[in-house]
Amino acid sequence: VIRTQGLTKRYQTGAEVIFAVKDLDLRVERGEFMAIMGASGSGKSTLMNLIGCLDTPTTGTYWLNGVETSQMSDDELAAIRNREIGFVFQTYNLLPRLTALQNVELPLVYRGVPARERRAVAAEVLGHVGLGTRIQHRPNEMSGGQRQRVAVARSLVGTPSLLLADEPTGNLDSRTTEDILDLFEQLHSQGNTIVLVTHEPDVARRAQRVIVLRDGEIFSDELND
Amino acid sequence: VIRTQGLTKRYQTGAEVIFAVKDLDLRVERGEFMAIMGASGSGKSTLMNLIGCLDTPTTGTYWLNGVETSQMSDDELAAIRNREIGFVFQTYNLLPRLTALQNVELPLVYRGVPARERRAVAAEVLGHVGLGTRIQHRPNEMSGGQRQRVAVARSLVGTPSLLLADEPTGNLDSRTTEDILDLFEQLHSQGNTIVLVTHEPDVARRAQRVIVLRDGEIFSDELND
Ligand SMILES: Nc1ncnc2c1ncn2[C@@H]1O[C@H](COP(=O)(O)OP(=O)(O)OP(=O)(O)O)[C@@H](O)[C@H]1O
Ligand SMILES: Nc1ncnc2c1ncn2[C@@H]1O[C@H](COP(=O)(O)OP(=O)(O)OP(=O)(O)O)[C@@H](O)[C@H]1O
Ligand SMILES: [Mg+2]
Ligand SMILES: [Mg+2]
Repeated sequence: VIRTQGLTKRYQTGAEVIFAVKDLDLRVERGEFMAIMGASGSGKSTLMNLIGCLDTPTTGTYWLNGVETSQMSDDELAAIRNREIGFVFQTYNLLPRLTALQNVELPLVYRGVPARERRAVAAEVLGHVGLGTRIQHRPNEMSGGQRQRVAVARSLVGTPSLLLADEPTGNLDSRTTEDILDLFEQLHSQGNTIVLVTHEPDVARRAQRVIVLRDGEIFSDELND
Repeated sequence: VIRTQGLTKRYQTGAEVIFAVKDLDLRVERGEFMAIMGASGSGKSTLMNLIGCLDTPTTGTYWLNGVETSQMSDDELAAIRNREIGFVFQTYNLLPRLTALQNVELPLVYRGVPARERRAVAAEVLGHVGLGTRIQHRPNEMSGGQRQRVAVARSLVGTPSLLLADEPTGNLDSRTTEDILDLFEQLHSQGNTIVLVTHEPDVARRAQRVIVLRDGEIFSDELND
């Protein structure tokens, strides 16, 4: 479902050039569960943003579902993001004025799902991440890990065919981490594709395949046993 | 240096009452290195904020350096926070319009340290966290882990006698985690007190003592071997 060739993201700050992603070739098939690891600053979030069409590469080519993304209109890109891709951002990106429920239902608002239905689904998914009793709370009335879980719930509510999760368990205790990974595996068992960034080896072990980035390039690409 | 008795933080949201911290008694002696663990939502950040005088308890008593904090003026509290306590916030709290250097030098600005001196010290500490080449970058030009390290650098720049670090390594790879923990141990070896929240058992193991919170109360309090 994902194919990149020579994918590069370059930043120029004054005289200095930084390659966040550098000439990267990658294929991810439908139904794969892949983890991305690598040192801080090695390019993981940048790659995730490029895969999710939240950013554009400086050079290189990216095909999503066989269509070259640079040929897509803004409306087409927005449609794909809204309908097919679930995101868990490293910084959560929750809207501070909205309750947990309103944050989680947002992807369904964009799809035009009727209010009653979308609120029921959003409440159900919040229950799955252990926040069923907190649906009316705003992010600033929650702990760090609770906010992270709202972000995870929002990524799952539309049952995306591609889930991009950037460090979805960094602020979670091990029990809650297990619960989240069980949800991801459930989504995967339904035939969906999962790409997960993590610093935790135990979390990476749950994936089928692990790539390690270094300085914007793929350093290793191996299957888990 | 820290003593609490019956410390409680209660939130009331509509008809619902949440005890973030509940009737908690705690002593931390000068020169201790203590880790706090516990499930998401168990009260760790709330306790940290209370210890650091960034929040006030609903009920209960807190003595810092033998002085009851409720008897301190705002100026006295601000002076203690600025001069003696280093904070690493779970959400980093970097100022987005300032460069890494300007963020890190901020505690020294508040102390009236002259510009040239404070910039030299800030650059040095950024070097210690592996960001010596990024001092002019703003937070949005950095990865998640790089921002976390700027936050750590800012907490250390004033060589605080009490360091409160709320999940300082959650977004860091293991190598960078080791580097940060080495810095904390160095500060500890100089006689300073460290209180560290973490979800990572390996990180908690580096402390001398580990308390585990559950529903706002201390569930266990043990020394590491
Ligand atoms: N402003 C607030 N209003 C209502 N409830 C709050 C508020 N701040 C925190 N809480 C609640 O208090 C409890 C403790 O929060 P706290 O942030 O201390 O947890 P934590 O142990 O740091 O969790 P995490 O590991 O997820 O960061 C949580 O249930 C949280 O939702
Ligand atoms: N807007 C930007 N301007 C300049 N440099 C940037 C920008 N965004 C990211 N970078 C740099 O690109 C590199 C890769 O960043 P990225 O966020 O992809 O790293 P990461 O692997 O996700 O790291 P972490 O584990 O710390 O989250 C880093 O060196 C980062 O500082
Ligand atoms: Mg990242
Ligand atoms: Mg917390």
